[in-house]
Amino acid sequence: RRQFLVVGLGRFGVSLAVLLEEMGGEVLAVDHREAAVTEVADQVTHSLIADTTEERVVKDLGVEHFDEVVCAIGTNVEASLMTTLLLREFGARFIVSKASTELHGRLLEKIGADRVIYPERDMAARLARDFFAPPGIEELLDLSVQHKMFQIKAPVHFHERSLADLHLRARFGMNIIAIRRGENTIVSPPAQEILHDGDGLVVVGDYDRAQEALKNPE
Amino acid sequence: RRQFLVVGLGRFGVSLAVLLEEMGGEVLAVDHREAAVTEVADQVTHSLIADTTEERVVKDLGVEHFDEVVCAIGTNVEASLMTTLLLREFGARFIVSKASTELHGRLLEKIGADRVIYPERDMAARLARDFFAPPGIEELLDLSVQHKMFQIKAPVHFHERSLADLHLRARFGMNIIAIRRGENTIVSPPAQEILHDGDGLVVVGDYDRAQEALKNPE
Ligand SMILES: Nc1ncnc2c1ncn2[C@@H]1O[C@H](COP(=O)(O)OP(=O)(O)OP(=O)(O)O)[C@@H](O)[C@H]1O
Ligand SMILES: Nc1ncnc2c1ncn2[C@@H]1O[C@H](COP(=O)(O)OP(=O)(O)OP(=O)(O)O)[C@@H](O)[C@H]1O
Repeated sequence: RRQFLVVGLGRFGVSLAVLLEEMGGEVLAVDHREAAVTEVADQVTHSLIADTTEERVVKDLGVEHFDEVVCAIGTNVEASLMTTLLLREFGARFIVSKASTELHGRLLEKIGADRVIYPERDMAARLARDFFAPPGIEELLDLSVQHKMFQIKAPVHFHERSLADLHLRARFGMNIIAIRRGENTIVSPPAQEILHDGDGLVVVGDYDRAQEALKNPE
Repeated sequence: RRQFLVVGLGRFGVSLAVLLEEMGGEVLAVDHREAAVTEVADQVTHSLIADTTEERVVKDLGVEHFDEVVCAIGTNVEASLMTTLLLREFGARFIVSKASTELHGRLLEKIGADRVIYPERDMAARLARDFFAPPGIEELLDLSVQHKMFQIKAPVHFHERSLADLHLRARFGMNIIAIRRGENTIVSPPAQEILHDGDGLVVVGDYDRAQEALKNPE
């Protein structure tokens, strides 16, 4: 079984510790607040009340035995930095640390975190993208600066017509990656595939030209 | 310009308010802590120190004029619920509220939030998936239960060979959606495209069979 150490049991730390156990991992969850440890104790393999800014505590954790170590202390930047440094010094193989600000993140990288994550900033970016996505277009992934992957509902003027017949790539630069139809997903659909009402089209292309395709009944 | 109201200027609220302005929106940022408002005042169009659990305050905000309203109050569940209810009662068009736990989220839905978001839980899920993704495979998106989209580096036994020659779909069920080569991305590559050292392959398929393809030098 994969071994994980999660230090700091706030909203993020608790979600992570419980999820890693559910996925089959073995988790040691640590926090200096008794209430935080009691909340997860019956959902993880091991739990411990301890202050991870103390050298002796981190030394006794045996951090080198864990596949991944996560420092999920956020608001208390000093505790986050001290803990991350001690995890590095006592031989953790891979450290992921949560940062509250860009400056906090840069400090964590300097002292040896292998990966820094920003839950609030990333959610803000995703929400802002959703707000500005054009109507009718559900943003899925940025493949590159020019190529966005998104989903649209097949507009009425696509119904009962084949992909070949619609010439979507030539006319609108739209590459159809998959068709979502009810419970099924047809990946890399053949050119003669007929589109139906309710089909979700997973597309790689450009928003503006796709919006043209949505509007344009020939 | 799109109009946004962001209430609650913690890490998430601040990131969101600033980002929406950068993307061209007009933001009113509100918090009952003066320090929180001062931090963003010069990066948003409007800012206000006020307690949004007071009816008179929400009434005077004119919430019906905003395209989207976001309640980013997290730890203080009571303030989050009272604010969300008042936003709904005074005619907000679309309300997004942040939740700290599943129960908090269910309460927010009951009282009228149009969308509930969980930044910590979502980041925990993403990190747990990365930890359990097989080596050499970078998870990108779940297209459906059976179809994962992921990226692999073209292994050495793929170099200088064409996609047609490798028969990746027939042999390993791998649909090549795009090739990432340096600064360029080739979407829906033609069958005669030759793969080179350093190519990133964006694939839709199954992890186990893709791992077989990575190992198998014919
Ligand atoms: N020195 C320490 N040793 C162990 N645990 C600590 C220490 N300092 C803080 N913690 C714990 O880390 C957890 C998360 O810290 P904090 O609340 O500062 O971050 P947060 O970013 O607000 O969390 P989240 O956003 O995940 O709810 C808390 O449960 C806290 O008790
Ligand atoms: N009644 C209220 N009126 C206005 N602002 C409020 C009210 N109650 C709380 N806030 C503000 O909301 C902001 C975020 O709240 P809180 O710190 O409880 O959430 P959080 O989930 O920890 O935030 P984050 O994770 O984004 O840092 C704080 O800046 C706080 O001052």
